[in-house]
Amino acid sequence: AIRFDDVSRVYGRGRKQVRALDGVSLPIPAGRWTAIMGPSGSGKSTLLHCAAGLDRPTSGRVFLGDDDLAAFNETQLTKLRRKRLGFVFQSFNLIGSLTAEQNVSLPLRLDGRHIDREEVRDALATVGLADRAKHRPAQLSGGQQQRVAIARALITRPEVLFADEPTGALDLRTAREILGLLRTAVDSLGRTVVMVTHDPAAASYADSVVFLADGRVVDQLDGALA
Amino acid sequence: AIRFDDVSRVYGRGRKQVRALDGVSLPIPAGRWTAIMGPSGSGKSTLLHCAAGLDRPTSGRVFLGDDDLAAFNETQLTKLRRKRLGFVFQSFNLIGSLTAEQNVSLPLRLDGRHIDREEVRDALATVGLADRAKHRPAQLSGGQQQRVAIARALITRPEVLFADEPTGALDLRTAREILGLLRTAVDSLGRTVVMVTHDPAAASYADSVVFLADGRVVDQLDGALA
Ligand SMILES: Nc1ncnc2c1ncn2[C@@H]1O[C@H](COP(=O)(O)OP(=O)(O)OP(=O)(O)O)[C@@H](O)[C@H]1O
Ligand SMILES: Nc1ncnc2c1ncn2[C@@H]1O[C@H](COP(=O)(O)OP(=O)(O)OP(=O)(O)O)[C@@H](O)[C@H]1O
Ligand SMILES: [Mg+2]
Ligand SMILES: [Mg+2]
Repeated sequence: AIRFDDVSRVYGRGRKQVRALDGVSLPIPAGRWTAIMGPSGSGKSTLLHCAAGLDRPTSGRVFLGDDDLAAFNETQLTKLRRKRLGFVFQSFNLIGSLTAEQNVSLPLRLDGRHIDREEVRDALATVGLADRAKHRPAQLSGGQQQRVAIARALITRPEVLFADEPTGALDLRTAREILGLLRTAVDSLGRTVVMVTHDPAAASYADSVVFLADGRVVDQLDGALA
Repeated sequence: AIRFDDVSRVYGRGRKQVRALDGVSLPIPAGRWTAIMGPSGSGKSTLLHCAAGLDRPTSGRVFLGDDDLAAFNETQLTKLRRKRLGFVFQSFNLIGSLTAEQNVSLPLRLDGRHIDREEVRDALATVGLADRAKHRPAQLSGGQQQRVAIARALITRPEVLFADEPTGALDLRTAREILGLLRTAVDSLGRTVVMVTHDPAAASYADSVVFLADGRVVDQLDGALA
């Protein structure tokens, strides 16, 4: 499980100061799917980055299980992320010079694991891109790039998957397929999913929904929204 | 008005060949709002790029008014775009080293026009970012970056606005504000809008909706969808 304990994240000083997170305390249970919603600029991506150790809070603490992330140095955080976490970035962050197949196998390579070509091909097939393995990101549409990013985040079978608007570039039907994939990961494999979305249909797949506004948790809904 | 006359756009050869557009013939009327929907990878962005002269079709012709875009060289196409067209890219394409304000005034600068600071500030205020004029794209959230891209495309008061999923990174309320802005541009200023979207709520703002699948026009709906 993940726990936020009075976390703030502040940028700049004086007049230009921006409080992306403003005293967030929040438990995110393991083995369940939590959705995070809120207006543009309300701190959703910042929350996800702090939860995954990609960004350090200005004050407060983030716990992954019993571990306080502040106790880890950069190298330990990177190792922890490679072993236990998966991340789908809002802007995909694919490597332009690598093919779709190479992008998907990158987390395995970085973690020093064996790369099973069959497994990588299956991951691409699961997101509907079996025939695009050899294409680079620039040769793929926006939604196809997003699906490569999703396959890359799932390839290491992470305990916790963080996904920042993972269906933002997808049509309704493709989005449903991806959301069904995540639902199976939670229900039959016991994974934890933390998903930022502004799409109520996507949020309806989650077990609970947290609402942010101006960097604060303003509401929480449990049980299916649908 | 814009007209597609049996336009195809093909990438690669042999086994790796991809037909992004496959014989598209389509009138897009002036002074109205046309939405384009379709599955991920169906050719929506490619259609928009060909319509705006950012990409050349493999076969067939694209007309802007009475002009066949094939008759223009690169320099003439660039001039035409700067004077008459606005484009909101699916991946925003903001310049990372420029502030939000500088990004918005860039099209004016490129077209050799006078830059009125007040007008640029107003454009940012219209999209809810008056207080972020001095921030660079990396300091803005995904939705904020998208709104800067929208303000940039509107600043030159273009005859035709092409927008590739302009509300893809926005929450419902912010999206409605932006869509209302475009509706006003069409209704009271007589502009033409061509918008790619996979969001039925966004498509309901349009006057008609064209559906693509595998690079072909498969359906068209006229009148409000709502
Ligand atoms: N340079 C390229 N080389 C090969 N294929 C390409 C290239 N650019 C685009 N394509 C392919 O052309 C097809 C249409 O792409 P396009 O970007 O127009 O799709 P789209 O409808 O906008 O999809 P999305 O909703 O995912 O953004 C896709 O299958 C895409 O992979
Ligand atoms: N480096 C930075 N400097 C200043 N402000 C920043 C920086 N990075 C993020 N911010 C601000 O922090 C706030 C929260 O950003 P965040 O990316 O978490 O929003 P978000 O909820 O994900 O929004 P969206 O739905 O638009 O993606 C925003 O106002 C953003 O502009
Ligand atoms: Mg975000
Ligand atoms: Mg596209």
